[in-house]
Amino acid sequence: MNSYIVLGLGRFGKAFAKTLYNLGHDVLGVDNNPDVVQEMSDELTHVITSECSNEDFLKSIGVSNFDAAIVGIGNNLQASILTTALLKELGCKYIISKAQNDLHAKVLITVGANRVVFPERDMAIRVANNLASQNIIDSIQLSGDYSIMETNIPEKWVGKTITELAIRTKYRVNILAIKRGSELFISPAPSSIFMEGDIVSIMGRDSDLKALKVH
Amino acid sequence: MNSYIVLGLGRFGKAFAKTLYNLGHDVLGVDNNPDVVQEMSDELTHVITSECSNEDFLKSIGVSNFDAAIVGIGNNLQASILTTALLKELGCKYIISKAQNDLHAKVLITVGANRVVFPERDMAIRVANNLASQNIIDSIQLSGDYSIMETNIPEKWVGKTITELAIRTKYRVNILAIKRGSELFISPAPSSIFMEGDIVSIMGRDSDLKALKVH
Ligand SMILES: Nc1ncnc2c1ncn2[C@@H]1O[C@H](COP(=O)(O)OP(=O)(O)OP(=O)(O)O)[C@@H](O)[C@H]1O
Ligand SMILES: Nc1ncnc2c1ncn2[C@@H]1O[C@H](COP(=O)(O)OP(=O)(O)OP(=O)(O)O)[C@@H](O)[C@H]1O
Repeated sequence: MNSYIVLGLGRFGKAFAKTLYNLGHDVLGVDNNPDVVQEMSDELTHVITSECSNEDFLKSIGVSNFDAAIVGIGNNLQASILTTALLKELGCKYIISKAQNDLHAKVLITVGANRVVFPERDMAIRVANNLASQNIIDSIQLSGDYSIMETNIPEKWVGKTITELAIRTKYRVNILAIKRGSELFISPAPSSIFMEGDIVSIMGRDSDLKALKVH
Repeated sequence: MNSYIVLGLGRFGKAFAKTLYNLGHDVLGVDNNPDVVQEMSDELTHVITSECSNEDFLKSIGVSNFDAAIVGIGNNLQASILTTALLKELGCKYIISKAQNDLHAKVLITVGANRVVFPERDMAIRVANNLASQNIIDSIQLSGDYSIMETNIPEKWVGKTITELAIRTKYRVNILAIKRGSELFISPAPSSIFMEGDIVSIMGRDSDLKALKVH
């Protein structure tokens, strides 16, 4: 069981705090709006009403004792940046900050955020792509250097089965789906035969995906 | 090439509109804040300054001619709901609305939204889960009734290879990764032998994933 502090309980901060709490961790929530604090008082381990960018306040709660701090202050860029900087200065181990835009994100990282997130922008991009194009898979967040790519199949795959081509062994990629015209075959059987014009959605290391494209 | 209208150009609406525009579609942006309109004026096909929930205005732009409308008004629940309702009434084909919370979402759907999105909440849940637990894959949005599940392997898989078990053919699921202690094998080779305690990340139809769990 870890312990976290969430500063700023807007839509993002609130959901973040509740998720961590429901996973069984200790969560301290902070917000300068007493109504927000009141509403969240039974939903977290502890909720405090305070200005987040106040150095004395942050010192008094021992921010270096938390496993991570989440800065969910969105519209007040100054408070968001100042809070992040103070957390870093006071020895906070890991800081995630919500960013308004790229410039704000750059500054947050400069002053010590370990990770910045763009919830509105990222979901908008994903939903917009899904709406306007025929992607097999909306989006995927994979660890490290793995990703998913959609590509036309190499000519020499036409007429052969997945098993025959020994794709996983030879190319070290995983075929997630085959798109054939307007039809979609997710998790195709190994006996599936590729046809001219097929598009595949494959997952693998970036280097292996690149190698496949030039075949 | 489609044509879209985005009402409310906050962080979400702005990113949505730009994504559609950059995909080559016609995008009309609307916001009642002239500074926002000014800032976006070269980024979309056309940007107008107007109150979005105004019926005469919506009538004048012929909302039924757009392929879809996106309501990116967040904090003003009344305007968000009214705009969505008017779009529906005036024959808009497809409406996506940003929701503040579950109750707001229910109302939006009742008045005609085809889809509601919770950017802040959804990303918070995803990042929080990623932070506080050891998920192999952050999250994945798949079409229809496919999903990804992490589960302990059935006892009878221990000591056998993926090929031997004919997993894709027999269970109709795709093994995306094997988690062994703190090690992670993404896109494992078909010759991989399962060991006691292994956790697998598998993708398949919800019904097939369920069937696997009870084995
Ligand atoms: N300086 C501050 N000190 C403490 N709390 C703050 C401070 N600034 C903002 N907050 C709180 O943080 C929360 C989020 O702030 P705000 O609404 O400005 O951002 P937002 O990005 O629109 O949030 P979200 O999109 O997550 O709803 C609010 O509940 C607000 O009261
Ligand atoms: N009734 C309205 N008519 C036109 N534009 C509006 C209306 N209400 C809000 N807007 C605009 O919509 C945009 C988003 O509104 P708001 O900032 O309240 O929501 P938000 O959910 O915090 O946005 P985001 O999180 O996407 O930044 C703003 O640019 C605002 O000027």
